[in-house]
Amino acid sequence: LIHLSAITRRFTVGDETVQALRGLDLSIAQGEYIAIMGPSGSGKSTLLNVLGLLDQPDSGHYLLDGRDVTGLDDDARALARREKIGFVFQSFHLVPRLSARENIELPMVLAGIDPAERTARVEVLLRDYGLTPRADHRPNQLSGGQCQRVAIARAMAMRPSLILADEPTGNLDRHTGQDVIALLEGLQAAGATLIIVTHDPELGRRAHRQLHMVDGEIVQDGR
Amino acid sequence: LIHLSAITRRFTVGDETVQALRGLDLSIAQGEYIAIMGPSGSGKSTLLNVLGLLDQPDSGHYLLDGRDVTGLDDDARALARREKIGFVFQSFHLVPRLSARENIELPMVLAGIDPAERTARVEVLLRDYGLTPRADHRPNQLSGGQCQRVAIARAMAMRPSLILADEPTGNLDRHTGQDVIALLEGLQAAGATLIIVTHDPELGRRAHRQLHMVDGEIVQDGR
Ligand SMILES: Nc1ncnc2c1ncn2[C@@H]1O[C@H](COP(=O)(O)OP(=O)(O)OP(=O)(O)O)[C@@H](O)[C@H]1O
Ligand SMILES: Nc1ncnc2c1ncn2[C@@H]1O[C@H](COP(=O)(O)OP(=O)(O)OP(=O)(O)O)[C@@H](O)[C@H]1O
Ligand SMILES: [Mg+2]
Ligand SMILES: [Mg+2]
Repeated sequence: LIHLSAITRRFTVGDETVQALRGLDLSIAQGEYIAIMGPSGSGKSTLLNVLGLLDQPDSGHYLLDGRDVTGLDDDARALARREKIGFVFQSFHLVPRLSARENIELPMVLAGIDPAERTARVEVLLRDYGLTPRADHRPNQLSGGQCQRVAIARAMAMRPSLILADEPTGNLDRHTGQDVIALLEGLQAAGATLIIVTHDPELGRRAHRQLHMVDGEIVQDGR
Repeated sequence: LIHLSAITRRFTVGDETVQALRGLDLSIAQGEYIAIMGPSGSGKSTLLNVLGLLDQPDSGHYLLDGRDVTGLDDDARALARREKIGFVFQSFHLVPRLSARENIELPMVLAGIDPAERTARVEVLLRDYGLTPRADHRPNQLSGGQCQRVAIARAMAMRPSLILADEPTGNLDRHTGQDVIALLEGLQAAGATLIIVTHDPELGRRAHRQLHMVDGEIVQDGR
C-alpha cells in the first residue's frame, strides 16, 4: 500500500534548519496495524503528515496504492485524502463554530453524501464514541477528551481504508481510551490499515508492528 | 490553604443543563501533592479552573489563604492569579505569534519583572524543559510535546506557590514526562502546593493524595 523511499523533510526557522525526517524508508502493506513511538520532537507527527498527504517531503518518493503521490498538486492530494484517509490530529483541529455533530458530519457534507445517510452515520458515530449527550455542544463547551473523541469520530465518518491517528488517547482516561482503541481495532480487523502514533507503551504493544523514531530516523522496526 | 464548600458549577447549552460540579467540598493544605483523576467529562478541568480563579462557581464558597475569593471581580482575580498561581492548560493556550521564549517570558513582562532577571529566568526554564534549541520557534513550529513543555515552563515563570497542571504529560513520551514531573516535584518539595489532573495511573500513584471524580463529584479522597 505504502512505499516511502529516502524521505527527507526539513524546516527552516531563521538561519537554523531542523532535519525533521532524514532520508527515511518505510513499506506498509494494506491492513497492517502499526504503532509509531519515540521521544517528543523525534518526527512522528511529521511522518504521519507526510503519510496523510498533509505535508510534502523535500526529497524522496511516496507511492500510495502504486501511485506516485509525491508531486501531486493541492487539489489532487485533497481528493486522495478525502476518499481513502482518515486523519486524527494531535491537536484535534475542530471547527469552533460547529457543534460536535456538525464537526463529525463535515467530511460527509463536503463529499456530497446523501443527507439521510449522513444523519444515520453521525448518530452511530456519536453513540460509539459516547458523545450523544454532547452532540449539540461546540468545542469550547466540551472537555478535552470529548474534543479528542469528536476528532476521531470525524476521521472515521468517510469509512477510510487508511487510518492515521496522532496520539488518539492522550486526553482520555484508561477506560474511555480502551473503548476508542477497540473501535479502531474493529475497523482494522475489517480491512483498514491502522497507524497510531502513541506515547503509551501498552497501546504500542497491542499493535502488530512497532516503529521507533529518534531524531528524524526510524531506529527500530519490529513485530 | 484551600477550602471549597458546596461548590456547584452548571453549564447551559440550549435547554440542557450540564451539572459539571455538584455541591463539592474540598480542603487542601499548603504544600500538598495531589492527583485528580476520573473519566473524561467528569469535571476535573472545571474543578481546576475554579481552583485557579479562571472560573467562578454558581454557588458555594472558595477560601484561598483565608480570603473569600468567590465573589472577586475580574481584576482582583487576575491579580491573585498572577501572584500565586501557575496554571498549565489542557490545551496549552500559547500565544501563536510569540516564540517559545516570548511565551515563557510573558507573565514576567506583564508583572514588570526586571529585564535582566527575566532573561536569566527564561534561559533556565528553556534549559530545564529541554527547549533551548527551539527557543525561537513559534507554536506552529513546535511538536505537540514541545508546546506542552512551553505551557508548563510559562506557568513556572513567576515561581508560583500553587501549581495547577491539567494533564501536563498527555503529549509526552515516558522519559520526557518523567523529567517534567521531576521538575514539578522539586518545586513541591521546596514548598509549593502541586495539584495535577492526570489520566496516567502511575503519575497518580506518585502523588501523596488522590481525588477521584465521577460526574461532578469527588467519590474518593485518599492517601
Ligand atoms: N463551557 C461549557 N459549556 C457546556 N458544557 C461544558 C462546558 N465546559 C465543560 N462542559 C461539560 O462539563 C463536563 C465536565 O467538563 P470537564 O472539562 O471539567 O471534564 P474533564 O473531567 O476535564 O474531562 P477530560 O478528562 O475529557 O478532560 C463535560 O461533560 C463537558 O461536556
Ligand atoms: N513547521 C515547523 N517549523 C520548524 N520546526 C518544526 C516544524 N514542525 C515541526 N518542527 C520540528 O521538527 C521536529 C519534529 O516535530 P514533530 O511534530 O514531528 O515531533 P513529534 O515526534 O510528533 O513530537 P511530539 O511527541 O512532541 O508530538 C521537532 O523538533 C519540531 O520542533
Ligand atoms: Mg507529535
Ligand atoms: Mg479536562
